[in-house]
Amino acid sequence: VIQLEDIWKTYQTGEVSLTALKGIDLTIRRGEFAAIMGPSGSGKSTLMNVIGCLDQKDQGNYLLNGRSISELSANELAKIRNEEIGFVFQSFNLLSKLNLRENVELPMVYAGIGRKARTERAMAALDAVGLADWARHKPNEVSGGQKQRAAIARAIALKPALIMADEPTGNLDSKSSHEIMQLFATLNEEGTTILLITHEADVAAYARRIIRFGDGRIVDDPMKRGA
Amino acid sequence: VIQLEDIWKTYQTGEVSLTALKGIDLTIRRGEFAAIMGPSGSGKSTLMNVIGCLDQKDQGNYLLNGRSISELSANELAKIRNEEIGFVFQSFNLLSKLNLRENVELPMVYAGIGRKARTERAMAALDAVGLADWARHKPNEVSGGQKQRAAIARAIALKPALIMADEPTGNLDSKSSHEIMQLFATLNEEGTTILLITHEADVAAYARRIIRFGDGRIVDDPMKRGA
Ligand SMILES: Nc1ncnc2c1ncn2[C@@H]1O[C@H](COP(=O)(O)OP(=O)(O)OP(=O)(O)O)[C@@H](O)[C@H]1O
Ligand SMILES: Nc1ncnc2c1ncn2[C@@H]1O[C@H](COP(=O)(O)OP(=O)(O)OP(=O)(O)O)[C@@H](O)[C@H]1O
Ligand SMILES: [Mg+2]
Ligand SMILES: [Mg+2]
Repeated sequence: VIQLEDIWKTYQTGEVSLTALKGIDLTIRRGEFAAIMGPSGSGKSTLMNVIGCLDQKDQGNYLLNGRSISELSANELAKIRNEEIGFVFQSFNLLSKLNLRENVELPMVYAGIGRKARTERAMAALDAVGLADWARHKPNEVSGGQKQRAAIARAIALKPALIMADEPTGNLDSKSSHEIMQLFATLNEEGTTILLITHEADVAAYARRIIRFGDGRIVDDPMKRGA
Repeated sequence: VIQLEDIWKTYQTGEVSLTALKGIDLTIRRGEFAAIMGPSGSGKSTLMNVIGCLDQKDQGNYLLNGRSISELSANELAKIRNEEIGFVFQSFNLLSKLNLRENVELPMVYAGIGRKARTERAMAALDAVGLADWARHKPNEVSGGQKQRAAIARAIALKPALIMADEPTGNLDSKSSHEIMQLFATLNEEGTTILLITHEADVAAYARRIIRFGDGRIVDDPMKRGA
């Protein structure tokens, strides 16, 4: 369960400061399937980075499974980031010197999982996204959509409790997009919490809750409308 | 005018060989606005790289403005790549050490354009994609959709005769996507030839011709149907 209360974040670039998150209140319950939509530059990825413990908020409370993340040690945070949350980055973030299988295995290496188990899970994840035959290719030897699918495979291989996917179908044709969304729907039925950012309405349609973002704020949230 | 006759290309990865283009016949006339659609991994970016002289075909003829590109010197090829063709890459390819304005100016630096003219044109291009206020930000200090728009600005700043855009709206919300497509439509009215790869049907709708790709071949081309 994710609980954000009055979250603010400002970026400083030279003398320019830009407030990317302006008082975000958001609750995500276990097993939810939510999509975040909003204009380019409105703060969606920034919000994901704060939730995923990849970047720090300036102000406000963030409770993860009931515990304030400011109480967690650096080790506890790292463990959560790596084992509890599977992250599909908007720009994939694959390592160019490793092949696709090694890239998919990376979070499992950090989690201390043994080599045989890692390879089995990595190949299963690559197979789930249609990339089993490209396991030994490097990122610069595969297509844009294949890189995107490899990033998805890496996020799901460890079977994390929460998957955060930032524009996971931006480089995929509609058939591949639906295959990926079917995969997320199946994981969600098995109990995985899914939070995704997308600008495509038919991708957002797989979610049960669509949260709309605008200029650093949540401008619509079905869970908040009656309030 | 682009004329491709029986173009073949195979990638070798270790002992694995994959034929990405299997006998492509394609003609693009001056002033055309064409879109290429097809599944992930079907060879679209590979085709763009061959047309843009960024990668070599293994077999077949490629005539650019009536001249076979195998007759062109390395210098002539470089000049065409840099000044005649504006390329929006699927993975943007912005340089992380330069700010957005410097990134947009880069093709103009190679073309020998003076500093004052470059800066004017770069700021006009950034303004056209809504990024004038981010000119001094570096790529890692802007959002995914902003990076994509900076890559588009760089492709149009030199006013090239041909623009090739590989998934130019993959990271953009629908409002920004339509603004970018309006921009391309305007450039096309002014005489620029536009060839874009997209998997989004409402982006392809701006083109006058939709070429469908599948497994390394053209599987539908309105210009070829009567034949
Ligand atoms: N440098 C390379 N070395 C080996 N194989 C490659 C290389 N680049 C691409 N491929 C393979 O060639 C095929 C076509 O790739 P290409 O990038 O042209 O596809 P695409 O149609 O652009 O796909 P997408 O829609 O996913 O971007 C894919 O199967 C890919 O794995
Ligand atoms: N590291 C940074 N330094 C300075 N400003 C930043 C940084 N990262 C993002 N920004 C700015 O913060 C704002 C929000 O960025 P964010 O990446 O969260 O947007 P987004 O909603 O994900 O956009 P997109 O849909 O284009 O991916 C943007 O205006 C962006 O320029
Ligand atoms: Mg983003
Ligand atoms: Mg591609």
